[in-house]
Amino acid sequence: ASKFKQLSPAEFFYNNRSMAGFDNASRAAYTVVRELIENSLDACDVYGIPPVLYISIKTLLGDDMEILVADNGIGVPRRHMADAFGRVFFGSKYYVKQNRGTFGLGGKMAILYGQLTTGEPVDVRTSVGKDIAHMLLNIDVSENEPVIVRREDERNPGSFHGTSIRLRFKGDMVSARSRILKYLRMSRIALPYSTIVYSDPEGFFFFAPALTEQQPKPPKEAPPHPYGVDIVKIKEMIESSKRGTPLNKFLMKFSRVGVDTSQKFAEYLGLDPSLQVKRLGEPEIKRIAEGFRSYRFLPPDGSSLSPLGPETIRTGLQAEYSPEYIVVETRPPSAYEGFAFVIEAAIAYGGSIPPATGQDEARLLRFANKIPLIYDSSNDVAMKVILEDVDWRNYSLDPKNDPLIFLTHVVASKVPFKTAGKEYVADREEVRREIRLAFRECARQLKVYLSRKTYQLHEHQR
Amino acid sequence: ASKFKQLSPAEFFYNNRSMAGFDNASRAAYTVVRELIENSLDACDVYGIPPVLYISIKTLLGDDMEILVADNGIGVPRRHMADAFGRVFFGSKYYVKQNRGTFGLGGKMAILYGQLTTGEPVDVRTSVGKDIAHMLLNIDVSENEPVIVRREDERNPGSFHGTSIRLRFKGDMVSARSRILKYLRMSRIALPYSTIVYSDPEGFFFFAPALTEQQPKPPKEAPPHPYGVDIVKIKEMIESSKRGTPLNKFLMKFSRVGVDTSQKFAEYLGLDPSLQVKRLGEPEIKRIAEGFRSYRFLPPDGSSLSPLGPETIRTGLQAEYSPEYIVVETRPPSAYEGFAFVIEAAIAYGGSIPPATGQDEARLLRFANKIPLIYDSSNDVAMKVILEDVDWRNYSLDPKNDPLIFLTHVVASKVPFKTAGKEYVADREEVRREIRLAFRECARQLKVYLSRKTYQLHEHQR
Ligand SMILES: Nc1ncnc2c1ncn2[C@@H]1O[C@H](COP(=O)(O)OP(=O)(O)OP(=O)(O)O)[C@@H](O)[C@H]1O
Ligand SMILES: Nc1ncnc2c1ncn2[C@@H]1O[C@H](COP(=O)(O)OP(=O)(O)OP(=O)(O)O)[C@@H](O)[C@H]1O
Ligand SMILES: [Mg+2]
Ligand SMILES: [Mg+2]
Repeated sequence: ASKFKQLSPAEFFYNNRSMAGFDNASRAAYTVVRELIENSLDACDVYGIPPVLYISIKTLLGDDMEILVADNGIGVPRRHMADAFGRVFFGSKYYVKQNRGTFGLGGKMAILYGQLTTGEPVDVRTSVGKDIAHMLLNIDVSENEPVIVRREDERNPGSFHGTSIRLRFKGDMVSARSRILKYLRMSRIALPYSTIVYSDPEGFFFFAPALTEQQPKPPKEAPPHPYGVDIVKIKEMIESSKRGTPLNKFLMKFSRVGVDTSQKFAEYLGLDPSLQVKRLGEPEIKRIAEGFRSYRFLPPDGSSLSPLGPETIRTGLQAEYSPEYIVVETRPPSAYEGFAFVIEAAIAYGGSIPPATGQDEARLLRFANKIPLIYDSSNDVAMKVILEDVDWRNYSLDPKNDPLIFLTHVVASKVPFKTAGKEYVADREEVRREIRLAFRECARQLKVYLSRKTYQLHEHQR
Repeated sequence: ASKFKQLSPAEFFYNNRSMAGFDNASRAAYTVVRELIENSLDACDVYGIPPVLYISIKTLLGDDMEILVADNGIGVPRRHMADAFGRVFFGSKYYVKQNRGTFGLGGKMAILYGQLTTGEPVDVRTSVGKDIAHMLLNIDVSENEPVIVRREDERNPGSFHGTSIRLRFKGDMVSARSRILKYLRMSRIALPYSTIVYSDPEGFFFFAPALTEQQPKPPKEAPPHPYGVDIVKIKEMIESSKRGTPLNKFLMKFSRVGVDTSQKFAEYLGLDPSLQVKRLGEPEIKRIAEGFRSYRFLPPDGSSLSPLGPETIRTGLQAEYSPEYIVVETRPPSAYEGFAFVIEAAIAYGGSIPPATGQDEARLLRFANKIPLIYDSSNDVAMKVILEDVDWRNYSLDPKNDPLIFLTHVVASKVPFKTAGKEYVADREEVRREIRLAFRECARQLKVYLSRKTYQLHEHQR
């Protein structure tokens, strides 16, 4: 007879921690560091606070490490603190807004990994500006709840706001270190406005903003765009609408659907705009979902998103590679499943960039919502575009042999990550198409530059 | 202010369906078919029932497809039926036993995908041999519960046992078809004892067992092996032990730990074997976890696992490729995180196998618990072993140019999949090491064969 059971979310990811980036001791160490840094960055720049982060990793006796990550972010309200750090699928980033975090999982996985390798509880201090809440906690895996081992409040005379988290874990820092440093170097491109101090048993890494650096506008919460919104989501939105809401009012909950558009769209569907949405039947709801795919709505409004911008990308690539030439392309906003997204792409050529050795796939720097992606590049949708979708010979370019560095940044109110460890972006049609168009435009501009340069060289030689 | 929220497991995978293999319309169609087939196969061969499966995919009006999968498996008990098909993280495969299923998610994702693309409920009939339970159901995503749209019982005069599931969905079957057929062809290697009838809008695929085919022994539930069991799992096992359980009795819950070994291990830890486990403190529990990594226990007992066996692998490779020579290696059982596993590996050479074209990574057929893995091979731990861990020149072999086909089968009470869509196996140290040893042995045997063949050729030419 089969034994049926209900698993808790914590138990699922405890059982399947490879999915969340804890495949082995080296990748686990990297993921612990990444998840804590991204939580701190979200607590800052998503709220318009210039980030200041301190990260220190020490070796303790035996092979335990201790990581401390401290930030000047908005902090966690005391009533949510234990759940924020101790309950899987609990978080503040489930709204339609650009964040690094998206799953309500990462911080908990780091804490759980520390707990399963050392038995030690995590030590968290956080404040929104009032008293500092200080807790030691563990995660009860089968119940998916925090277990508060100790709690105390501390005075906060300076009204400091921010969070500091201290975690013990066992991991292979020696082999993770080069990737952590690569993550930090790539972060210099993505975060010219932040201060990050990192120290580990082998040394230091530090960067701080230029005095002229402008804090980018924080992302805003955005209503879903109609394109790609499916039947399940439509029904959920109908469920949460007030009783008596007419169809035209309901349609105006979507991004870029105003009075006119909602009227026209209702006519397009052959539905009366004054129909109460809570009274719509299955066939009408289906018709709306199909209309959401076929009707030409105004494109999404990119103002809710916070891209890097061409200036930042150029500055970063220049500093890192001293190329001879850089092309940057920012696509207009697009959408999938109702989520707005923007693709930024760049190609850097020549200068101090060495020729590719012919065996690399292509040298590609990948970012998603400002997170540097380092693992599993061959599966990333951007690499598939470079290797399969663009015929580089049309532009006299060879990604595997020329001195080229490629860069992509997927900016979205929800990035379609393929793994819970955020290793790479899934092969989503709408995203792949936008990356393809961006790289073709970059390639075209680079070809123009190179042929002009060749022409000038010939002119010069006469 | 941040808006905190608790997400249901269904909501998490609805939001992040790329992780579960629903990246785009083509992959989604493949995953629907795969998840339903694997549920049917588990319901049969894990219970010693020779599988008979019928799979039919029809196009309906518009671009809806309808899939029907019917099996002669053990069926689902009526009291669990709605949850089995309607509640994420509910399933019967969470025990330490080899199954294709492992997450309590796949069937629900297929059903949810049908629901979000067509709005239609799934239609399931199942029986354990008594009345046939028949339900139409949807999934309430925010609550993670089934919504039974209609239910009725039907007479079962023949005491039939089995399940049939009918699902409507939109997907790109045209582009998924070749991969589904590849999955079925690879299944012929893994399932010589089963009958599978498949029909889709383009045609048929059918295989049936040879009359002499022996049903392999079904896998057995196994206690965890101590190697790699961590602090969290030890505490859970202590929690579920009876009050007053002494340490030596507790240790004997682990695979291959008998009276002698538990005594010796307790002494190795410097702990009194009669200590009550529920009274052990943090330091003692830590010491046990560390001992579980360092002490030389007897290796896992492979009898709970159900591998393919060298005969089956040879027969399958011979039928598919008509090679000149096949080497098969089965590693002795090993363990990670307490889970026993066995690696089967094979290399087929020459005959009708064409030379590799120099641009493929390596032609590798991958199986995990008899599931054919088709996507994302470059990230799979087995591909990493072939491309990074084995120096093929030592064996005068070139995977990228010679007429070689590689095969791996990871057989485990829990396969460390990297994705919820089971696309590839994670880079787990213990698994990587075993695959490496298996392929080195295969390479060594193939080299012996080829040098003997060369020698005989020279002898002949004199
Ligand atoms: N340093 C921090 N400062 C402020 N809030 C934090 C901090 N770290 C965690 N949090 C809060 O705890 C919540 C849970 O964090 P966790 O990393 O588990 O999930 P997430 O960041 O929402 O998503 P993801 O799993 O994608 O990282 C966050 O949503 C945030 O509200
Ligand atoms: N055809 C079937 N015959 C018998 N039982 C079934 C069948 N399909 C599903 N079930 C039952 O429903 C449960 C849930 O199936 P589901 O596919 O969601 O998860 P799983 O198979 O346990 O794990 P995974 O997510 O890895 O596939 C199974 O554990 C099994 O008990
Ligand atoms: Mg996070
Ligand atoms: Mg299943």
